[in-house]
Amino acid sequence: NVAHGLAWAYYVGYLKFVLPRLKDLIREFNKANNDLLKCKETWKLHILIPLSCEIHDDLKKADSNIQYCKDLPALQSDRAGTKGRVYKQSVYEIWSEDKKVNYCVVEYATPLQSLYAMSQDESAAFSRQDRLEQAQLFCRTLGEILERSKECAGCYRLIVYEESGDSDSHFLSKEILQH
Amino acid sequence: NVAHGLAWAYYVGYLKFVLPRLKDLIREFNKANNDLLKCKETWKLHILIPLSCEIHDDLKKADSNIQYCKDLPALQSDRAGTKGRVYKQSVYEIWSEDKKVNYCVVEYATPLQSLYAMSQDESAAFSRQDRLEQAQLFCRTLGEILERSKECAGCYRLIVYEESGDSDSHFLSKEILQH
Ligand SMILES: Nc1nc(=O)c2ncn([C@@H]3O[C@@H]4COP(=O)(O)O[C@H]5[C@@H](O)[C@H](n6cnc7c(N)ncnc76)O[C@@H]5COP(=O)(O)O[C@@H]3[C@@H]4O)c2[nH]1
Repeated sequence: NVAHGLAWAYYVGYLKFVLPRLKDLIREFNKANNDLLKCKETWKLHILIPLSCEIHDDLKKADSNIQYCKDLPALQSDRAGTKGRVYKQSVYEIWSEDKKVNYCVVEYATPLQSLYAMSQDESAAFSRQDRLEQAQLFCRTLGEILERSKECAGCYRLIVYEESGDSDSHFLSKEILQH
Repeated sequence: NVAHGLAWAYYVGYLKFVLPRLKDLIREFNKANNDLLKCKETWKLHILIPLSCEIHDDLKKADSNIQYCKDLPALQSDRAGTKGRVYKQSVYEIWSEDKKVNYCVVEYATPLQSLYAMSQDESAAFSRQDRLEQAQLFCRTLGEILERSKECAGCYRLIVYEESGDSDSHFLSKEILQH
């Protein structure tokens, strides 16, 4: 199953490496940035999982109440022949409806972008129906892997959502703030 | 099928972006590095596909005749919420048995590392037999996707191999030089 493999690859190739180091990266970021990420409850990677697989490369395009702030310090690691492959996460300002700002480390689950691209390419033999089923399987599998992972405990937040037809243009910021 | 999804993710998330830009990166590298990569025939990403899925993060550990030289200039792109995600390839010196040196851009196909990790984790329900079948499927699917891709034509070389039991410690460098 496509999603099964993508969830495992996402864990072994990325989350297993990054999540255990996240709190230290945030600590280092705070020293250089006036303790911007104050609340320790938010010292997590907020992983956006839209079941539609519709991913925006720029979060501001998804919701104007989400604005890029800065990057966390990057991690580098030799990986499969690439010397010092770079892994970094971005910090965003999330504005609430009552004009308060929150900061958090957030990004989309990258494998969903692959599922989307597969459903667009005729040669992948992958329908929109397949894509929805696989997105749900991805979400379930990833959740199970992360729950079993001691080293990643408390370091992530999965934000799973289906966007309604008549989208509220600030749906995503509200969704993130709820979590 | 696990490998089907990994091959597609590898293409849409990486090769489709990097391969069409590779020749320009090499050109830029050559200007700053005395035309180290002279032969235009080698202006390709050499992608190592060991069917055993045994991947070394450091190529020198696979074969002491392969030594890290330098990195190509990095590419950056906003991706799924990560601002300016970094993509870079490494240039290696490959020494032949008669002490001549060649330079090339080479790396392992990272998704094979995910297949390997899955076969090690009991909860992935993925046997060594599955892994071999999926490695072959990965290779076949990736080959078909790349052949159909106009924008990637002439920019890559798949180096597929099965390592023999009594390994020649310079098997890999010879394999790369043959291609
Ligand atoms: N948000 C995010 N930031 C990252 O730095 C990152 N690195 C990996 N991933 C995601 O984890 C999973 C496992 O990664 P792996 O390296 O095995 O496969 C990767 C890898 O084989 C290749 N690839 C992607 N980026 C690079 C890169 N910079 N250098 C070499 N190979 C790369 O293409 C595959 C698909 O990549 P993505 O589709 O971007 O998502 C990956 C994937 O879902 C990331 N996700």
